[in-house]
Amino acid sequence: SSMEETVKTTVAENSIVVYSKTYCSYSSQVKTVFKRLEVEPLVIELDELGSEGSQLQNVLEKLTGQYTVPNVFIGGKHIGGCSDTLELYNKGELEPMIAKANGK
Amino acid sequence: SSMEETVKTTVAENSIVVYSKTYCSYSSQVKTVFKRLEVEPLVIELDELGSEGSQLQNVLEKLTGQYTVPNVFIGGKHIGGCSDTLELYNKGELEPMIAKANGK
Ligand SMILES: N[C@@H](CCC(=O)N[C@@H](CS)C(=O)NCC(=O)O)C(=O)O
Ligand SMILES: N[C@@H](CCC(=O)N[C@@H](CS)C(=O)NCC(=O)O)C(=O)O
Ligand code: FES
Repeated sequence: SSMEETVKTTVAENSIVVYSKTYCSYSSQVKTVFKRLEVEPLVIELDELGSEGSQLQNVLEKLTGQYTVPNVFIGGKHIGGCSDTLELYNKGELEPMIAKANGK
Repeated sequence: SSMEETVKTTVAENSIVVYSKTYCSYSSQVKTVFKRLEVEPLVIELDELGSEGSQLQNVLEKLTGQYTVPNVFIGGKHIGGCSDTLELYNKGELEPMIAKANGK
């Protein structure tokens, strides 16, 4: 579908992508992690996109197996949600991943 | 208002009350804490109550200053949200509070 293509293009063209909801504390936690690392993800707030937001959420589930937010991609690779991102951060593995995605 | 009275009665008559949303991980964390303590809060899932849910959320803000979920009461006293509850739990202060509310 064209929305699947949109998501694939988005995550291919942006080193860090976070599908998020503005009112969600787990989404906020992930955004805070990237802020601490002084990098700026492309953040897509699904709750601000009306019906397109729920369509995107369904497409993400189809593409990644993950329906929940936050849904995180680095260098085009599906990372997971809040727990996955925090785990990588705490293990010191997130930063190298970001650097690689940025071609450094 | 009658909804304010409903909330006041609810938190007065139930030793632990959690105003929650079913899809919210912060709400789940709080429910997990009480499960670990082998106590059963009265859980009110605001997202399952349609427009009454948002009215309750507004009333809670008026009564407690807190609009967000989870919104936790023990022994009729407003405890706060997820962070507040976890802090009390980690300090070992939550259990005594619950015991007291249960008249033990
Ligand atoms: N363990 C997952 C939990 C993700 C989760 O349950 N997310 C909730 C919001 S906190 C969700 O997407 N619920 C369904 C929805 O909001 O549509 C993580 O760490 O990201
Ligand atoms: N620091 C607060 C955060 C509470 C919070 O931001 N809750 C969000 C959901 S995770 C909320 O209620 N957002 C508005 C809404 O869902 O109506 C806590 O620990 O409980
Ligand atoms: S909606 Fe509460 S943590 Fe995501």
